[in-house]
Order: sequence, then C-alpha cells, then structure tokens
Amino acid sequence: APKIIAVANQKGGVGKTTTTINLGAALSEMGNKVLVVDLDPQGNASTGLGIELDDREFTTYDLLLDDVDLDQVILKTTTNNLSLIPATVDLSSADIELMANEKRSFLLHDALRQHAIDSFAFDYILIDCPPSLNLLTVNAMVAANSVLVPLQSEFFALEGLSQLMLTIREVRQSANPRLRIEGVVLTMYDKRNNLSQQVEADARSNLGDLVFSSVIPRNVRVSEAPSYAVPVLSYDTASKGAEAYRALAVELINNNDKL
Amino acid sequence: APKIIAVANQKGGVGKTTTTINLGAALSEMGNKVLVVDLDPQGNASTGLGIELDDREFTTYDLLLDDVDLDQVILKTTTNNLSLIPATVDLSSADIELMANEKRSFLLHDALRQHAIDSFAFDYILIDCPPSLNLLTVNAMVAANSVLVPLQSEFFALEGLSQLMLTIREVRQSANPRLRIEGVVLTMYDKRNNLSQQVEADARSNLGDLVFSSVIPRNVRVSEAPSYAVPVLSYDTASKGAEAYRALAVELINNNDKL
Ligand SMILES: Nc1ncnc2c1ncn2[C@@H]1O[C@H](COP(=O)(O)OP(=O)(O)OP(=O)(O)O)[C@@H](O)[C@H]1O
Ligand SMILES: Nc1ncnc2c1ncn2[C@@H]1O[C@H](COP(=O)(O)OP(=O)(O)OP(=O)(O)O)[C@@H](O)[C@H]1O
Ligand SMILES: [Mg+2]
Ligand SMILES: [Mg+2]
Repeated sequence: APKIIAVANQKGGVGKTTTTINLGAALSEMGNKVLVVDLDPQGNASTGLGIELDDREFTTYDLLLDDVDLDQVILKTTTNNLSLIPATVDLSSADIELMANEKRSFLLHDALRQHAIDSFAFDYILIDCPPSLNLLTVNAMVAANSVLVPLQSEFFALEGLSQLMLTIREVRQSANPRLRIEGVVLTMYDKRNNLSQQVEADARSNLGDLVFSSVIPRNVRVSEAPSYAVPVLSYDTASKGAEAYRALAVELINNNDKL
Repeated sequence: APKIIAVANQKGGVGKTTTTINLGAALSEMGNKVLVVDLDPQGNASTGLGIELDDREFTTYDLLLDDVDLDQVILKTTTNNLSLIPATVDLSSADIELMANEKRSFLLHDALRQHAIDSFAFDYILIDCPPSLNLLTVNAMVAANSVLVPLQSEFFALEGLSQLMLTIREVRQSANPRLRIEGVVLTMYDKRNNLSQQVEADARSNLGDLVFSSVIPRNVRVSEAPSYAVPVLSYDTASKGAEAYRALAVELINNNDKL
C-alpha cells in the first residue's frame, strides 16, 4: 500500500504547495510512483504541475463525494511517474456541504483506500493542504500515515506550530491512531539572515529529531518554476532548490527504512 | 464614523498581517486614531502588536457573539493612537458555531456600529483577515467600507485574485452594496527579480488604477519587527519597509480625499 503523507500547516505561504510538488518530483525522479492530491481550493499544486483550469473536469471535490472513477480523476503530469488529482474552487464549499455527512472526516481516507487504487501501484501519495485547520485538512490527516510540516524560517511561522501539533494529537486520538509526524522541514531559509538562524535554533531545540537536517534555502528558481508549470527539478535541475528537495527525499526514505 | 478597511486575500503569506500592522502604525503616526481588529485565529496581528496570549482575556470571538463590552475588548498597544481587538484560536470554531445564526454574516458589521464605539473616535478600523474566503472573511467584507488586497510579487499570488474579486462582488450584491476596493498593494517586491517585475506588469495591466503606486519592498527589517512586538515603523524607522508603509498611508488618504 502507498505511504500517504499530508503536507500541512495552517500558517499561510510557508511552502506547502512548493514542498508537495518538488518533494513529489524528487521521489518520482528516483523511480517511485507518486500521486499528488490537491486539497486546496486555490488549486496551486494543479497549476504548478501544469494542469490548466479547463482540464480539471473531475477534481478532488468529486473524489470526496465519491462521484467519480479513479481513472477519470487521476491525471498524468509532464513529470514522469508523477500523477495528480486536481482541485478547483468547488472544493471551498466542501466544508459547509459535507458538514452534515456522518463520515465527513473519513471521505478522503475511504477514497484513497478503494480497491481500484491498487492498480496504479503508487509508492507515495502527497496531499497538499489549504492554510487552515478546517475539515479539508482534517480529512488529509485522517487519510494520512504521517504529516510533513513545512516551517518558514520566519517569526510568525513558529507561532502556529503548537496549535498544529495539538490538532495532529486530536486527530490521532479521535480518528487515526497511527498518525505520525513525518517531520518538520525548514523552508525559505536564508543563511545570511539572523532570523532564519534563530528560527532554526528554536525549532531544533523545541522539536529535536522531528526537524529534518535537510533545509530548503530561499532560491528564486523555486518561485519561478510554477510559472513554467514544472517542478524546480526540471526547471533548473542544478539549482540549490532542486538539490535541497532531492536531499529531503533521500532523508525521508532513510527515516522510513529505519522504522 | 471611522473608515473600515478589510485587509484580505485568501492566498496565504502575502503580507496581510504585516500590512495591517504597519499601515495602521503609519496612519496612527500621522495622528489618526486607528483600531486593528484581529480576525485570524492565528492571532499574528495581536502578537505583532505585543499583546501576549495571557492578556487576551476578551477577543474578537467574544465581540462577534456580542458577549463583551467594548472597553473590555479594545486594548491599547505600545504604539500611540493604535488600539487592538485581539484574537485567539477560539475564533477558528466561529465558522461552525455561527453557521446556524441568521445574522451570521453581519455580526462584525453590527459589533463595529454599536453606539458605544463612537466614544473611541476612531478614524480608521483595519481588519486582518485569515487566509481563506470563509465566514470570518465574509464578516470582514460585510462590515467594511472597502477591501485592501496585499498581492505578493510571486506567481501563485496572481492566481487567486480573480476568485477574491468574485467574492467581493458577491458580498456587494448580497450584503454590502457600497463595498469598494481600496486598492491592491504589491508586497515583498524585489526589483532585482524578474518575477516581481512580471507580476507588477501583469497586475497593472489587468487592474490599472486599482494598484497602488506605492510598492512594499522585501525588507528583512519588516520580518524582524514582529519578534520585537512592534511595527517596523518603530523597530527601524528609517528602513525601506517603514518608508514604504508611510508612502502607502499617504496615498490611501489622498485617494480618499478625492472621492
Ligand atoms: N525555497 C523557496 N525559495 C523561494 N521562494 C519560495 C520557496 N518556497 C516557496 N516559495 C514561494 O513562496 C510562496 C509561498 O509558497 P507556497 O505557495 O508553496 O506556500 P503555501 O504554504 O502552499 O501557501 P498557501 O498557504 O497559500 O497554500 C510562493 O510564491 C512560492 O513560489
Ligand atoms: N515586505 C516584507 N519584507 C520581508 N518580509 C515580509 C514582508 N512582508 C511580510 N513579510 C514576512 O512574510 C511572512 C508572511 O507575511 P504575513 O504573515 O504578514 O502574511 P499573511 O498574508 O498575513 O499570512 P497568513 O496568510 O498566514 O495570514 C511573515 O513572516 C512576514 O514577516
Ligand atoms: Mg499552497
Ligand atoms: Mg496573517
């Protein structure tokens, strides 16, 4: 069965989408079959992987409502071994519409465990979460084996971490007992900047081994890649950003081998 | 009556909180009496203005439920003429709890128009919105005279703009006929970076005069200020960030004089 990882942090703009796309690309470059699930109504992961709005006929919203076959909603991207379930703004009404549904927190969990998914033989499923701890993010945490937390190397980013860890514990106690923390990855790190160093020191002293040793530097090539609709690994393969995401993928795999 | 401005954009990390705090500080430095309403469960505006978690006995959540006197919930900050209604994570349950309330979209509108607010003689009320188009952001848009949109000079930031403009139009048609767009302000602008220039060119060609001529540069002093619990205008008064927010305040006032 594939390993399912929710990429989550309610703080906005910390690199959730960027990490989902590029970690996914790094894992797929190593030969793993990877599925990205875009669970954000903004649809940034879909855009960043080159799926135009017109090509998003079936989306994660349909998947949650169990209204669609997997072959219709799982799309190939231009990156080898990397597939996507796209999102549109329809997803933003899911919160309200699914509120009355008894199984509302398990919809994604069930959708990703239907027999039909076995034929795709995915090794990893990465779920890009919206910047909130709403029903969509809870669905991701219930569906996932672990949560990967991008942490921007900025002051406000540390503030939300304790709330996020509380939510993970609540989901573990109420719906998904085996939910682990895959790790916390520092993003947009600028080694010339005191603030980055301070945030790193704080994170490592508070969270210890939960913090990946791999750190993602602030790198303009990373933020340019989405406008070319490809991961930075193909946009500029030798860039510091691409190298950092490859190192993160290797570290993630090694951590899981040890389990 | 005070001018009420909602600072909103569902894209995360674009500078909503930073703009609310520092535009507020710039307006108050000119002698205006300013109130910041923290409408984000993350409580970043409260932290950035130096209100510790323990001092947030009454919050925006209580204000929405009409459970509190204004003198209890409006706090002075260390910045002269700048007051705050703080937020805690309690606010994140407002979405679900207020769903059944008939007047759910008008709660903030009514709270900010009660007679008791006249004695504070505010000139401006700035509302810091969470990164979503949920009930909290709708409350801000119903309560406001206008919406100020921070636009990060990055590719993904442009993508959400059309959805945001749609939501503003919907609120104007359903609940607040006089809601205007105060303007779109480019944030974290790096003039050495093609991407910033491209985003600026796109924004100005699509949105014309809606885009402020004042642009907020990426400036490390801006991101350091919150860790000292003060606006950048007091943390480093001569910094490019402080100067840019002063220019934005002047431009905003001039635009309103012309109306
Ligand atoms: N390492 C990096 N170097 C430079 N820019 C980066 C880096 N990582 C992300 N960015 C840019 O920062 C912005 C925020 O990143 P991203 O959109 O991935 O964050 P997010 O957490 O998914 O945001 P949201 O909360 O809106 O979903 C984007 O414009 C992205 O291109
Ligand atoms: N002009 C700037 N120069 C440098 N850093 C900035 C600037 N503006 C904002 N930042 C930093 O960028 C990060 C995101 O800004 P901020 O938190 O204000 O965005 P936001 O839109 O309020 O985020 P959220 O969507 O989570 O509410 C913060 O760490 C902030 O300090
Ligand atoms: Mg995202
Ligand atoms: Mg904010």
